[in-house]
Amino acid sequence: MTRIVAVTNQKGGVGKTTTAINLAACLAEAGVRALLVDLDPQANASAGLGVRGAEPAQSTYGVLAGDTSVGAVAVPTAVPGLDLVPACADLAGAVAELVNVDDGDFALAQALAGQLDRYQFVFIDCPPSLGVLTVNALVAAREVLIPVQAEYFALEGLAQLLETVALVRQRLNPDLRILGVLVTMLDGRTRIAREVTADVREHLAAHVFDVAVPRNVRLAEAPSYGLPISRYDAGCAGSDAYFDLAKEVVSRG
Amino acid sequence: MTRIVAVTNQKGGVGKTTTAINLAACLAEAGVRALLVDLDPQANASAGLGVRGAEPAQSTYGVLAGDTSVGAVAVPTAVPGLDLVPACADLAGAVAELVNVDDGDFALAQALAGQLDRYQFVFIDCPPSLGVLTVNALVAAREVLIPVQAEYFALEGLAQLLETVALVRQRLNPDLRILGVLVTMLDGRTRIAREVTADVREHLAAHVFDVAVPRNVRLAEAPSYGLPISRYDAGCAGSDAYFDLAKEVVSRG
Ligand SMILES: Nc1ncnc2c1ncn2[C@@H]1O[C@H](COP(=O)(O)OP(=O)(O)OP(=O)(O)O)[C@@H](O)[C@H]1O
Ligand SMILES: Nc1ncnc2c1ncn2[C@@H]1O[C@H](COP(=O)(O)OP(=O)(O)OP(=O)(O)O)[C@@H](O)[C@H]1O
Ligand SMILES: [Mg+2]
Ligand SMILES: [Mg+2]
Repeated sequence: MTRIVAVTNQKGGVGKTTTAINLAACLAEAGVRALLVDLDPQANASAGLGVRGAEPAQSTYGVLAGDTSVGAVAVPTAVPGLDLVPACADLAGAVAELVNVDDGDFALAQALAGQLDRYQFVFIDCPPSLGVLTVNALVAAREVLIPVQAEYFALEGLAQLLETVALVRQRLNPDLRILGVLVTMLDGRTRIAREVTADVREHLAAHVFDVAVPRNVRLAEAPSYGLPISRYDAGCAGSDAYFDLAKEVVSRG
Repeated sequence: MTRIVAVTNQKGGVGKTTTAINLAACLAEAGVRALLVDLDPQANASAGLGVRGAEPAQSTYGVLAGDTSVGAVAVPTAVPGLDLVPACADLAGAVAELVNVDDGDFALAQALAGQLDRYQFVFIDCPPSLGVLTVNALVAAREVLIPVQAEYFALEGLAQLLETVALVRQRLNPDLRILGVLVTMLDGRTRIAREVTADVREHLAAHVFDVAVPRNVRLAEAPSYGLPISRYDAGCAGSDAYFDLAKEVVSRG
């Protein structure tokens, strides 16, 4: 059964896109067939894999609107075995449309149904909000991966997010479970990072992945070359962390 | 005339809240009467100034709904001269309500009209999206301050944001002008930061503030004490940068 993972946190800039790209890539490097669905109108996951300027009909927008299928729009990436459904800015327009239809929360789930046999893993990169696009991802997914930056503001929003996940499980998607909470951009030298990490591990215990992703400038450089870290600098600390994460994700299957 | 500044960028985690809090605080420390309006359902600007758990009726939500006024809900902060209109999570619910009314884009402008005589500056902290809350801020404001992180993804969204600002000026608010673009979290040692900063200065030239805010852990620590940087560590590089920014903002009046 295809594992469908929503990568989400309404707090901005916590490493959702970086995690979605590099986790999917590390799994593909290990021979797993993976798909990355870019559900953010900013289209950072698309740009980070070198795919720019997708036409609405050839993007997640077209898939959500029911005009086209995953099979027709998924494109290959720099990593054999990793495909991408690119986003475009028009996706922001989909929000107004989905809010006004009856089962607007199910658009992505319906669009993905029966389309995923070729993939063992699907990752959905979400925008920084708890709006209709993120709800669509939580309805279509069976698992949720929550990146958390080891900083004060990032901790604030966690309770709101976990509440939203619980609501979606109750009302829309009973299969939804938390795959894990990932501490990102960890600078172990700072007191605030150590305090927040300890807080997260205390409150969320078993959910928190053993691996934490260190702050590593190579992860910030890679997307400007359209490459995941495994193809940009496979020996760096950032790459090691995402390979370790891939192993933990597989073991939590 | 009260200067109303929307602090916005749909890219997440670029320093919108940190800039809104500390710029408003530095102006207030210099004797300017300032108001900070928290328009983000995450309510980070509120928590960062030590204000938590505001009731919907005593928050930006109540003001947008027309149930109450700025004068009735604005609370003092750790800095004399700086007031805050706190946010609450219910603000996310306002989005669905505002989208469906005719002049939903003007709710904040109407709510602020005639309420601001006591203030020389009003700053509006926006969520990481280009949705109805951010449009409300752009309609209510006369100026836009755009924080940009010196990283690749942050550059991507700038064109989309400038387009949105131009659209709002054309259709909803002819007075809207760009106050400036602020480079944030600058780690001058990294190549990507130097490249992105050079790019931003080349494309946006006169808009870019002379001052850039360095990456400085004290800025990340201060909100966990409910204090702006001027009250947490007035001697640090982060504080110096925001005092310099305050001077530049005043000179661009
Ligand atoms: N471990 C890391 N070390 C250094 N930089 C990182 C790391 N992870 C992410 N970054 C950088 O930090 C910034 C924010 O990361 P990213 O864009 O992945 O977050 P996001 O949660 O997807 O943001 P948004 O909320 O806008 O969607 C990016 O510029 C990215 O390159
Ligand atoms: N100059 C800086 N140096 C170090 N840390 C910073 C700096 N500016 C902001 N931060 C930290 O970086 C994180 C992101 O900043 P902030 O929350 O202000 O961004 P934002 O754009 O408001 O995010 P969102 O998109 O979620 O609203 C926070 O944890 C903040 O404390
Ligand atoms: Mg992202
Ligand atoms: Mg913010």
